[in-house]
Amino acid sequence: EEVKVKAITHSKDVVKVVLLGVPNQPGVAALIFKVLAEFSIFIDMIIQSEGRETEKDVAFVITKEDEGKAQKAINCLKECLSFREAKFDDSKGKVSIVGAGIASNPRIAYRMFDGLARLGVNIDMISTSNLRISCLIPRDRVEDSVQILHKEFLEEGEVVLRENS
Amino acid sequence: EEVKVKAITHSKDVVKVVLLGVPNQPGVAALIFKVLAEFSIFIDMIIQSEGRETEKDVAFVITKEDEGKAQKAINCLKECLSFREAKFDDSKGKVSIVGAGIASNPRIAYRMFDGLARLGVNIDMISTSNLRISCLIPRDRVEDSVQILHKEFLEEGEVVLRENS
Ligand SMILES: C[C@@H](O)[C@H](N)C(=O)O
Ligand SMILES: C[C@@H](O)[C@H](N)C(=O)O
Repeated sequence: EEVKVKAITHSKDVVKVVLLGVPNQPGVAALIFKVLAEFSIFIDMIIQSEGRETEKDVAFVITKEDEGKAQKAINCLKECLSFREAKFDDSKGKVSIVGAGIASNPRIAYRMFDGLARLGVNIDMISTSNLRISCLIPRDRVEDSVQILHKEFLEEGEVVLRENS
Repeated sequence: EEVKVKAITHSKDVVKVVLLGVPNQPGVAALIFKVLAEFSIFIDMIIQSEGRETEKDVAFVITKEDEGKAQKAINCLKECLSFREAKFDDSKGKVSIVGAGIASNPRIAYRMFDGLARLGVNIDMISTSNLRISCLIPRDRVEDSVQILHKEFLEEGEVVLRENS
């Protein structure tokens, strides 16, 4: 099955925000994104994983430009939602591989993760859809990660999309 | 900005697998997906979130058909990777909304999450890409969730894609 990676994209304009320990009950995610919408914050990558039985961590990525607004939004959220801590982390960047059906093939995921591993890059977060696998990694490793992924998947000389595409 | 949801998709053929407490160091994700690739397991939604300082939880979704193979793959992984626990959960289903640029607009995310909240549906996992927002929810709530999302986003009578699209 000829599943092909068509492009490698990256972004350094990334601030990871994590709300740690929100209650795991209906309506909580809606409340968080209602407040973010009221502050018109541009959102990239929403990730909620296993968490714990009664609590979850809700993570999302914003741009540096929106960091101030997001701090205000989180302060506003504190009034109506209990959570343990809100972490802002601007030490990360994002690299993605893009192509139809790539996320369903574990061999493609393995090749991406192995490329990063060979560079000693630690993967902080992973999120996929049927067209894309995205990883948050240390920002200062984005350039060499794009290069190794380019070698691994696009050596035939296909397209590398610029930042933020 | 006219960001439009074009379709609602869903799938009930979902088994969530979570490797809890894997070491947070380079090469671990590569090892996991190398083993999954060796057993030719079809993968949907890979999610790794904040986790803890030295440990992460790596979650992925497989089909029911591959559950036996995945159990064997995890047993094989135990030989070479330390983790606290491997959870298999086949009580979940997936609903997604699809449309260009929808994940970056917090208002769209809010409307999806609020639709599920109004039904009292608890969101177990969330994953997004620029084209899609996907939620894992209790499988027995998939039908009524698709209906409410259809009402919320597609009432103008646009496309609802069938299962597994
Ligand atoms: C947990 C796993 O993702 C690890 N951080 C890695 O880079 O492989
Ligand atoms: C944590 C949050 O996602 C919650 N489970 C909800 O449904 O809103």
